[in-house]
Amino acid sequence: STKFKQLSPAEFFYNNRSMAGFDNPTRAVYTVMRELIENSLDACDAHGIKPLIYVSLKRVAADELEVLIADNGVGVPSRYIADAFGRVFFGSKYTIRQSRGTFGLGGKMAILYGQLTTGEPVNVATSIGSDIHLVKLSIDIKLNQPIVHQKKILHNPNSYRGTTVSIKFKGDYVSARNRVIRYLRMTRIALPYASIIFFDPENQVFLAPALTESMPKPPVESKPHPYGVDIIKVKEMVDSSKREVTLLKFLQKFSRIGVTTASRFVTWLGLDPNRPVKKLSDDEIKKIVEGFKSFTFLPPDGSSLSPLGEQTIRTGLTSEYNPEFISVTTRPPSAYEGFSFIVEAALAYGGGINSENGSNEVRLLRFANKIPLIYDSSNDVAMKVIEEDIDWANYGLDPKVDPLLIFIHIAASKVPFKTAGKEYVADREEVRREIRLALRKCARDLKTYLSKKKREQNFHMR
Amino acid sequence: STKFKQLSPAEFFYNNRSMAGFDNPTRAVYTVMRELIENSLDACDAHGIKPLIYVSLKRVAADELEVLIADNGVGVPSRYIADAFGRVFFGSKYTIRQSRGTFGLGGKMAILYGQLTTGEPVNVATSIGSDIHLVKLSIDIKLNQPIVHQKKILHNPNSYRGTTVSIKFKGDYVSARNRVIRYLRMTRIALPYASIIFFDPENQVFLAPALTESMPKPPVESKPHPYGVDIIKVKEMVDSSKREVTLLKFLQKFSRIGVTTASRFVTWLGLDPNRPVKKLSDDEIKKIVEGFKSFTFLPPDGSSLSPLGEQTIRTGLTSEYNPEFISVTTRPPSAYEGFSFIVEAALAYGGGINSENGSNEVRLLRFANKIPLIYDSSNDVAMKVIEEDIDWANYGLDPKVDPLLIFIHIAASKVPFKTAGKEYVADREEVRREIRLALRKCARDLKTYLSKKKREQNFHMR
Ligand SMILES: Nc1ncnc2c1ncn2[C@@H]1O[C@H](COP(=O)(O)OP(=O)(O)OP(=O)(O)O)[C@@H](O)[C@H]1O
Ligand SMILES: Nc1ncnc2c1ncn2[C@@H]1O[C@H](COP(=O)(O)OP(=O)(O)OP(=O)(O)O)[C@@H](O)[C@H]1O
Ligand SMILES: [Mg+2]
Ligand SMILES: [Mg+2]
Repeated sequence: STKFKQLSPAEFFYNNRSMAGFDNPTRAVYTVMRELIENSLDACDAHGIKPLIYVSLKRVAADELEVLIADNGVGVPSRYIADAFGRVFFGSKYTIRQSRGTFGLGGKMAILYGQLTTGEPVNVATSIGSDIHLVKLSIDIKLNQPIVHQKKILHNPNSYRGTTVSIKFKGDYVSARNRVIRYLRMTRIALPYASIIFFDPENQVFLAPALTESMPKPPVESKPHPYGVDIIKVKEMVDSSKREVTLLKFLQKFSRIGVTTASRFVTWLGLDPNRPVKKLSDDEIKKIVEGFKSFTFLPPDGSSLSPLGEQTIRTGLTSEYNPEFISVTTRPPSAYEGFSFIVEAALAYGGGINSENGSNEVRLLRFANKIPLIYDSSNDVAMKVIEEDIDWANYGLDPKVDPLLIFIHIAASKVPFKTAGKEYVADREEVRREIRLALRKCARDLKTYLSKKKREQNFHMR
Repeated sequence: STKFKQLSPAEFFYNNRSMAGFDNPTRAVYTVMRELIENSLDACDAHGIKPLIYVSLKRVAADELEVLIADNGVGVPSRYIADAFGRVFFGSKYTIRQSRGTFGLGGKMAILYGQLTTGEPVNVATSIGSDIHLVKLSIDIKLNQPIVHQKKILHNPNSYRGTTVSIKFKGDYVSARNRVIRYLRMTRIALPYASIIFFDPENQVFLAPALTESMPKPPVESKPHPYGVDIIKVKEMVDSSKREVTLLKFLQKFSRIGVTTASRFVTWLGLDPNRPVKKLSDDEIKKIVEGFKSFTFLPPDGSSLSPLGEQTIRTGLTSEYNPEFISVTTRPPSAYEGFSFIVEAALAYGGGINSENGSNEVRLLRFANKIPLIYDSSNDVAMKVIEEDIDWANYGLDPKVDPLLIFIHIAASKVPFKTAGKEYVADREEVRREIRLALRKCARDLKTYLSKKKREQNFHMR
């Protein structure tokens, strides 16, 4: 007879760790590094702290590594430390605000991978400025909860604030090295205000001191934008509303809906503004959700987002590639499923970008929420736009042959990642459209530049 | 101050539905269809039932569809119906045995997608041969549990057995149609013993009656194979062992370890066979896991697997493509992480496969546990083998230019899928190696055939 069973979230990702970027011992090194670095960067720049991050990766046995990462971030409050590092789907980044973290999974997967390859617990030291808390823990997979092996509290006379995480795990650093370095170089492009120091197992140092003094101000949490919000979301918001809340009041829980817009929307839909929202029927909720898709609301205001900005993109591309010409386009904020996002695109041409690429492949540099994306580019929504939506010949360009580099950054309060390992971005229509519009604008600018350059060259030749 | 939160599994996949194959309204149609069909096929061929599956997809409003699927499978026992269809990470396929289902997620995602696009609950009718149970339910996302709207029990005078599921959801069938039909055609190649009838929204019928009378016998649950088992897995098995179980007895819980092999292994490791396994230290467990990787055990016996078999592959490829020549290779059973798997590969050449492909792309037909894989082939482990591991020139072949079709089937007690939508298989070293060896053998056979053919042609020309 058939055995039915319930799996915990930790069991699911332990069973299916390839989904989270732990496909093999080489990929595991990359994933452990990037998950820890992204946690440290979030702990800094989401709180207006200029990141100073130290990472060391040491060889402790034949195929065994130990990673140690130390940041100057905001720290973890003591009552949350064990769950933050020991419970899958537990985290602080489930808000409507741009951050690298989004799943409440990454740190736990790195710890879990250490546990399954070496049996060793993770060591965490953290402080929010008061006492320093040291915790040694492992993950109870069946129950999806932390097992605390040891706890210690230290006084903090210098008010140190930040987090240190140390994990022993098996992995192949030699095969992973190029990708790890590429990740760090790409991070440098996106984050000129961050200092990252990396000591690798061969005692090589990757030193990336901050290039700029100032930092963009952190994004702030926003309300959901009405565009693309679905029935489940609206029902959740109705459930969490007080009993007396009217439809008119309820609509103002959405971004860009003030009392005037709310009244116009309710009138347009033919509903009663004073109706208690908890009394709405399923059909009326469906009508509201349909209306959200077709009514013209102001677009999102972008305050929950943190784009790179044209200056950072130009500086980064120039320092890495020294191109002859760069066209940058920043799209206005858009939304999908109620989440706002901004696409920034650039085309870099010539200079240090040479066309004897040999491989006849598109040169594509992808970022999402300032995270470098290195794997699985062929299925990324950006690659679909490049290969299916842009008529490059129309601009006199061929991205597979010309000395051309394509740069895409998606800054979103939720990035529609296709994998739990954040390898690539899903083919979401609203996102695809914004990338398409951004690249067409960049291509037009590049075409203009190249025609002008050609005319000048022809002029000189006479 | 930072808000920490716990997400339920339903909330996680509701937030990140692109990961489960619900990227956009076109992909959603494909995913709903394939998740329901795979559930019905599992309910049949895992239980020795010749599948007879009826699927209809009707248009009920402008962009709203209703899918109805009816199978003659084993049915769902009444006490499990609500959780089977209403609780994420709940299912009957968490065993060491080949099945299409593996996550306890697919059916729930289809239901959830219907719920978020239409607000409608799912209707399920099922019987294991006694009463017929009708259940109308929706999913409580926050609590990850079913909300039963209505329940009914009907008498079953004809002992009907099987399951019917009906979901209303929004989707773009017109854009999805080609992929849905391709999925059905590929299913036909793999399952000559199944009858599938599909009525689409345009009143077209896809009729695929069974081509063969006999069915392969269902795979049986097996113990884990020692090769590749990790520390967490061993500790779990130790925890669930009775207190008096010795190390010698414990080792026999693994496939291919009888008392003789267990003694040899314990002696080789230098441990005491009579030691109560619960008294092993962490270091000793680690030593056992390391030993499992290097000790020579008999390979898995394949009884938990259900490969297609050379005959089915030849028949299927012949009926679809009528090639001039087919070479088929079936690798012996192998293992990773304790799970056994078999790779079957084929190269089909010429005949109905023409080389004016135009697109200069590899023709690759992928299956995993008899499931057709249609999306994201570029990152699939099979494509990595084809593009990086096989020196095609060595065999006088060029898969991008020649009239060549590459067929890969991975039959596994756990397929290392990279995505929750089962789009492609992760780059797992043991799996990559087996595909590589299988394709090299096929390539050698094809090379031999082509040389022989060329010699014969040269002979005739004299
Ligand atoms: N270095 C750090 N400094 C401060 N807080 C941290 C640090 N590392 C982890 N945390 C906290 O632990 C939580 C869980 O981290 P984890 O990486 O598991 O998930 P996440 O970052 O929220 O999402 P994702 O799975 O996308 O990475 C974070 O949300 C954050 O609150
Ligand atoms: N048509 C059906 N006939 C019999 N049992 C079914 C049927 N559909 C679903 N089930 C039962 O419901 C369970 C949950 O199905 P669901 O699709 O959510 O997960 P799964 O098939 O186990 O795994 P996966 O997420 O990989 O599809 C199944 O394990 C099976 O026991
Ligand atoms: Mg994280
Ligand atoms: Mg299923």
